[in-house]
Amino acid sequence: MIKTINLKKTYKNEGVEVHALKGINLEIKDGEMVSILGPSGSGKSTLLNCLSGIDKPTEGKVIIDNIDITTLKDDDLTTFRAKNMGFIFQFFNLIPVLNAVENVELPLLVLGYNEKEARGMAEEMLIEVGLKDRMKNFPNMLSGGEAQRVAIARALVTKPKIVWADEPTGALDTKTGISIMNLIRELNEKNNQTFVIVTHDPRITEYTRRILKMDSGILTEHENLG
Amino acid sequence: MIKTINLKKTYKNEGVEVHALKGINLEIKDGEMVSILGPSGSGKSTLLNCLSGIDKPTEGKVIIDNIDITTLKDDDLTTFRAKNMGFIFQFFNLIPVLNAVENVELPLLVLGYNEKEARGMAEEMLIEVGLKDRMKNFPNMLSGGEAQRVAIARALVTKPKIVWADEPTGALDTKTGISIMNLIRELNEKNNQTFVIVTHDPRITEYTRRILKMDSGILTEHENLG
Ligand SMILES: Nc1ncnc2c1ncn2[C@@H]1O[C@H](COP(=O)(O)OP(=O)(O)OP(=O)(O)O)[C@@H](O)[C@H]1O
Ligand SMILES: Nc1ncnc2c1ncn2[C@@H]1O[C@H](COP(=O)(O)OP(=O)(O)OP(=O)(O)O)[C@@H](O)[C@H]1O
Ligand SMILES: [Mg+2]
Ligand SMILES: [Mg+2]
Repeated sequence: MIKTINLKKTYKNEGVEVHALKGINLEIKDGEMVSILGPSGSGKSTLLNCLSGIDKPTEGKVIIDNIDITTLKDDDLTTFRAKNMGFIFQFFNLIPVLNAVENVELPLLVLGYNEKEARGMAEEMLIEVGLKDRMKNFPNMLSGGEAQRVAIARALVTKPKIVWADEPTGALDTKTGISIMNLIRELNEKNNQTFVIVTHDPRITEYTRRILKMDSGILTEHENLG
Repeated sequence: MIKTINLKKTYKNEGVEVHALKGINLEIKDGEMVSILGPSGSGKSTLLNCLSGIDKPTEGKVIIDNIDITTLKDDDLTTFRAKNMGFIFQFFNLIPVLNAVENVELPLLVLGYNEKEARGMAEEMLIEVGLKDRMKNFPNMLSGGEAQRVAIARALVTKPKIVWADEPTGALDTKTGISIMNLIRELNEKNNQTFVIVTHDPRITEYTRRILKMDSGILTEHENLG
């Protein structure tokens, strides 16, 4: 269970303050699929960064399975994230000196899997996202959509309890995007994984039972099929 | 007028060859608005990189206003590009140590405009794309869609004859995307600028009179309203 209490984030830049999150109170149950829509600059990525512990909020709490992650020490937060979360960044953040399969197996090596096992699981996930023939390519030898699919495979390969996805199909054509969303829905149903998906694409919201709307740092429930 | 003759591009990676462009013959008239659709990895970005001279083709010619740009020396190609072209990259390529307005005024300074003029024109273009309040932000202090709009402003600010746009609205919500496409259409009608737009979004193709389809390195005409 994910719960936020009065979550705020303010950026200060040359004396100007931007209130990116203005007090978010949100609850997400285990195994839920939730999408977040909202205009450019409305605070969606900021929210995901605070929910996942990648960034620290200015005020408020983020409680995941009764642990307030905003109070964890850096090391404990990193371990908690590695064990429980996958993150698909808006612009992928692949490691340029590692090839596709090495990028995907890295989170498994961090969790202590042996090389052979990690390589097998990484290859399997890259095949699932349609990249069987690109495993040895480095990020600068991949198309935009291929790089995004490597980032998706990396986030899913450890079968994390929670996956934060920031526009996971933004660089994909409709057909490839649908195949990714079908994979996500399958993992949600099979492993009861929670998915929180930021998107601009109304077709993506059809895969989630709840739709939240972000507007200038304020989050409202838009639709809840329960 | 843009014309290609048997344009080919082959990438070699660890002995494996990828034929990204398999012989493209294309003609685009001055002032045309053309969109290019196609699945992830089909060769769209590779085509734009070769058309604009950012990358060299393996074979074939790219002729723009009777000049074969594939035979130009590097300095002449850079000057030709600075004078005649704007490029909206798929992942923006903003200069991290320059803020938004500095990124946008740079192509003007390269063309010899004085600081005061360049600053004025850059500010005007940033206002056009809805970033009046983000001019002093550095790229790492912008949201994904804001960064994309800075990249759009930079490509348009010199009013180039030809603009190559690689998924110009990929990181934008529907409303912001429409306002950008309206700006592009206005510039096309007012200044007779040519736009070649790669996109995954079928709504974007409604702004162009020609739609091309890329599939595994082969380009076909999909629709031509002439
Ligand atoms: N530097 C490179 N080395 C090897 N292969 C490459 C390189 N750059 C691109 N490729 C391959 O060439 C093919 C075409 O890539 P391109 O970037 O043109 O695709 P695209 O149509 O723009 O795709 P997307 O919609 O995902 O951005 C891809 O399959 C990609 O793996
Ligand atoms: N490091 C920063 N410093 C200053 N302002 C920032 C910083 N990061 C983000 N912002 C501002 O906070 C606001 C929210 O940004 P955020 O990245 O969360 O938007 P978003 O909803 O993800 O937008 P997009 O759909 O364009 O990706 C933006 O207006 C942005 O300018
Ligand atoms: Mg964002
Ligand atoms: Mg591309």
